[in-house]
Amino acid sequence: IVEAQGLYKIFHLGKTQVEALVDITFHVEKGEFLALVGPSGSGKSTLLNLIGCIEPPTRGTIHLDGIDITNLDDNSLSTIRAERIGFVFQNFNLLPVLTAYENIEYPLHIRGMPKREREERVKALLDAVGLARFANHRPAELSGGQRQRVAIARALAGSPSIVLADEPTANLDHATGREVLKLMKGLNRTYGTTFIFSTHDPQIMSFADRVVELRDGRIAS
Amino acid sequence: IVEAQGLYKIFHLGKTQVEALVDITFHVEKGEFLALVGPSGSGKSTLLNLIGCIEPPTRGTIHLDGIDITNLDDNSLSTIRAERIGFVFQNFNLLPVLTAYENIEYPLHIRGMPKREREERVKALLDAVGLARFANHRPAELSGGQRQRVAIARALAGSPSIVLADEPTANLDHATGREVLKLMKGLNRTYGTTFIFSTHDPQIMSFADRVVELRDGRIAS
Ligand SMILES: Nc1ncnc2c1ncn2[C@@H]1O[C@H](COP(=O)(O)OP(=O)(O)OP(=O)(O)O)[C@@H](O)[C@H]1O
Ligand SMILES: Nc1ncnc2c1ncn2[C@@H]1O[C@H](COP(=O)(O)OP(=O)(O)OP(=O)(O)O)[C@@H](O)[C@H]1O
Ligand SMILES: [Mg+2]
Ligand SMILES: [Mg+2]
Repeated sequence: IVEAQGLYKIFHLGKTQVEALVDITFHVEKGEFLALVGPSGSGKSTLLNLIGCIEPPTRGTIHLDGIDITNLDDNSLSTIRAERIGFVFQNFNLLPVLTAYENIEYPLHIRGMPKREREERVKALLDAVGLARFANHRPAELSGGQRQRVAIARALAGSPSIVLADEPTANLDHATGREVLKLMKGLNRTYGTTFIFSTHDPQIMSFADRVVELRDGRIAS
Repeated sequence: IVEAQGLYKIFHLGKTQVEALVDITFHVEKGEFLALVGPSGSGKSTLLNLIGCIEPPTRGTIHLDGIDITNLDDNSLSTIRAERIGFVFQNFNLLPVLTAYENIEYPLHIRGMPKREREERVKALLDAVGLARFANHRPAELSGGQRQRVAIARALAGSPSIVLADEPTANLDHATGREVLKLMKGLNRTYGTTFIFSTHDPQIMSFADRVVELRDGRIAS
């Protein structure tokens, strides 16, 4: 479902350049539950952003679901994202004016899901992440870990074929983090949703079928 | 250095109320290295915000460095914060238009530290958190863990008497997290700086002299 060949991502900063990803060749099978690990600054978020059509590569090619996304224009990229990818950002990135409920409902609303079906789905997701009682809190009225869980529920809402989650449990206590991973793995086993998540936590890594390690922008394993 | 008696923090949300902190009585000695732990939503960030003069309590009293901060006006509170407290927020909260260097320099600039002395101090701090080469990156040009480390360096810059750090290692790999804790503990042992940090990581907890546990807004241990 993901095919990356010789990917490079180079950021330019004044006269210097940062080689965030170097010669990444990387394959993910449909239905895999994959952990991306590596030290701070090793390129995990950058790789997830490239797979998630958020940033274009500097060199190399990348295919998602059989589509060559390397040189697509912004409109096509955002369509692909909206239809196929669920994304959890490292800083959660919820809409501050919407409640937890509305943030999770938003992707379903965009897809034209009927109201009663949306309501059922959002409530099921709030339950699954343990936030039923916090449905009408806005992000500023939630703890860090609660916001992270809303972001996860939102990424899962539209039943995307691939979920990219950037450190989805960084702000969660261990028990809640395990609950989230079980939820994600359950969806993977039941519906075949592909998951790629980055983490620094060995306990969370242990849920993965496969672990890919990055170091200084290269694949280390 | 911190004296909390019968502290309550109640948030009102429409008709419902959230009891984020309930009857907290809590003492921290000068020079302690204390970890605050507990499940997601248990009140850690709220307690740190109260100690850090960011939010007023709903009931109860709180003294910081011998000063009763319970009912102070906003101006007095922000003066106390600027002079005595170094704060690392759960979402880092760096100034996006400033570079890493300038973000760390900012509190020293405000205090009127002379330029050459500032330069020495900022460089030493960038080194200490492993970001010497990233001095002129802006937050958007840094990884999540790198931003967190800039926030830590900034909190330590003005040599405050108390540092409050909300999950300072949540976005760091274990090796980098340990480096940060050793830096913090070194300052604590050398200069007597009081540290109160929240964490979900047992490895990070183990650096603390004392661990205070919150559960549902109450002290559990
Ligand atoms: N402005 C607010 N309005 C309403 N409720 C709030 C507000 N801020 C926090 N809360 C609630 O208060 C409780 C405690 O929040 P707090 O952020 O202190 O938790 P925490 O222990 O830091 O959790 P985490 O580990 O997830 O960061 C949570 O249930 C949260 O939903
Ligand atoms: N817009 C940018 N401009 C310049 N450099 C950047 C930019 N974005 C990221 N970088 C650099 O690219 C490298 C990889 O960043 P990335 O965010 O992918 O790391 P990461 O593995 O997610 O780290 P962490 O675990 O700390 O989140 C870092 O050294 C970072 O400073
Ligand atoms: Mg990252
Ligand atoms: Mg918190």
